[in-house]
Amino acid sequence: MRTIAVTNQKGGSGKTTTAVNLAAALAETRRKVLLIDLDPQASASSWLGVADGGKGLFELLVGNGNLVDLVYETAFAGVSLVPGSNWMVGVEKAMAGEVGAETVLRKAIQSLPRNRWDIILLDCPPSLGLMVVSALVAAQEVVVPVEAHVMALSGLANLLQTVERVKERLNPGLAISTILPCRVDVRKNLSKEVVERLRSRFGRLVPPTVIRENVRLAEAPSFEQPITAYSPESSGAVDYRAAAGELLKRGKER
Amino acid sequence: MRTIAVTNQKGGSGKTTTAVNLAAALAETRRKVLLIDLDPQASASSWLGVADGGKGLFELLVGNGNLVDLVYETAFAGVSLVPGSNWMVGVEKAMAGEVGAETVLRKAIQSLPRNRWDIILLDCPPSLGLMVVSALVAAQEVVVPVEAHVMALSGLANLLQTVERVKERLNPGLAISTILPCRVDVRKNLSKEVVERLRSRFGRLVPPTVIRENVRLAEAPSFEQPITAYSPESSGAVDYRAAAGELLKRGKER
Ligand SMILES: Nc1ncnc2c1ncn2[C@@H]1O[C@H](COP(=O)(O)OP(=O)(O)OP(=O)(O)O)[C@@H](O)[C@H]1O
Ligand SMILES: Nc1ncnc2c1ncn2[C@@H]1O[C@H](COP(=O)(O)OP(=O)(O)OP(=O)(O)O)[C@@H](O)[C@H]1O
Ligand SMILES: [Mg+2]
Ligand SMILES: [Mg+2]
Repeated sequence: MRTIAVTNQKGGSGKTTTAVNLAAALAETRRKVLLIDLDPQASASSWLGVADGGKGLFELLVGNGNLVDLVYETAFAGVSLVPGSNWMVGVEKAMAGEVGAETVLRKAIQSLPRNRWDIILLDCPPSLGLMVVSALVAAQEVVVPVEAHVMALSGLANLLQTVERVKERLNPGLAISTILPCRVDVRKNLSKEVVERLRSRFGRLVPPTVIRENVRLAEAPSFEQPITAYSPESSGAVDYRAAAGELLKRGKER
Repeated sequence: MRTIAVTNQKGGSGKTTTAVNLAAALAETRRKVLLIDLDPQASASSWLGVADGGKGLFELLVGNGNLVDLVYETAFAGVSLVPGSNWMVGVEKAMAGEVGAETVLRKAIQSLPRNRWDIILLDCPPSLGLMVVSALVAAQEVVVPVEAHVMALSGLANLLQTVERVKERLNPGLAISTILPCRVDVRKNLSKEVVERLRSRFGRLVPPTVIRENVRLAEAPSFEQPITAYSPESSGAVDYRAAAGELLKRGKER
């Protein structure tokens, strides 16, 4: 059971679009995927048809309840969901000063039935706070979606530092597996330059195929369908299937 | 001296691009503008050439120091900056449980010399936490940049509720002056549909001109120049000048 954190503190970098569509593309390969929505804004949850996730995940993260009881089976075969909700805004406050608050999620994930899911994806909010640190403590791998724009680059150092710190102090098995360029506009030099900079800085962490800008990906949420259901022939679907394939390959290598 | 909060908890909605380029466009009309960067990711500050804002704003927000001592004069006439920095991540924790923490910024702004600036713009992080509430308490007006995409719409109710609550309990003079559609791609139906939905929901809060997608706006940060300096003929510059003009008009009506 691989646990993968999808994270980048920069807003709008493509985290949710990546988490939802990777989940669907992986499910197409007959893997069973559990998506856990750690963002109080819960956009992954709405996308998968759960507009109000309720108090469950909040309760769990402050110490009560079982993760398996919070699982929804979505309309998409192989994609299960633990939804987020606005309640989660209160977790950081409720757990302020609580020893080991950042380990609660890991414990909950480790208590899941061993064979029910192959991959767990954690969709993170745009910050480096308790939700994100909890995801990094619980995961073995990190996928970092990066919008192919300049402003996206300056925060990466901070993110890498946070990953390093979690690795040193709380989770020695943690590693970044993928730096995923998103919203790449192949006609724009800026886009290509940013992807080049990412490749030269991160080498093979950047997969051969990137995620291109595709309006179908932006439309899909209002139809509450991942791209593989909404527009299976679109470049968005093609790119996320390629990204899923790459993720599976890298998983084998670890 | 008008104080304007530029806020939207959705990541990547165009807050920083709007704050920096409105500041520059307003300065072109000979107004004196002070931009205060309330985001620990400090992208507005890097854009205006201050990569490391230091501990000043953190210290101020936990109760020490004078705002006027933290002001940088940027390379752009009429645009002053109080930079953000990663130190500000610690403000919420340091002020947890502190009575009236959300009023510290307002007090600091009110202590500024009365005639040195005409407009104060507050660039906010993608959240509804202490920095954003402090901005809403300090401001008279709110500008809400909204990316012309579906996922941008669901968080608006939450934001409006927060504005209402601040208005009722802490700042009766607060009002949303502008809902600003950003990154509008005129060739995409999705973009046009989202703008239409915003117009039907918010009426004249949505200005006649919107901010179109323009790669020059995405390139400008790496040149550390607002769009008005980097590419004065671009649609990005045209649109932000129009938005600035609209903001000035609405200011007169209040
Ligand atoms: N490849 C793409 N093509 C077109 N639009 C995209 C693409 N990827 C993401 N988007 C759009 O960009 C916006 C931001 O994407 P998304 O919400 O997935 O980012 P995020 O990192 O999860 O944001 P947040 O920081 O708010 O959680 C959304 O409106 C989404 O529909
Ligand atoms: N009109 C536009 N045309 C092209 N690119 C744009 C436009 N507006 C914003 N961008 C780009 O979109 C991305 C997000 O914009 P920006 O950083 O201003 O949003 P934000 O709301 O401040 O994000 P955050 O939530 O992280 O603070 C940036 O890479 C920016 O360069
Ligand atoms: Mg998201
Ligand atoms: Mg910003």
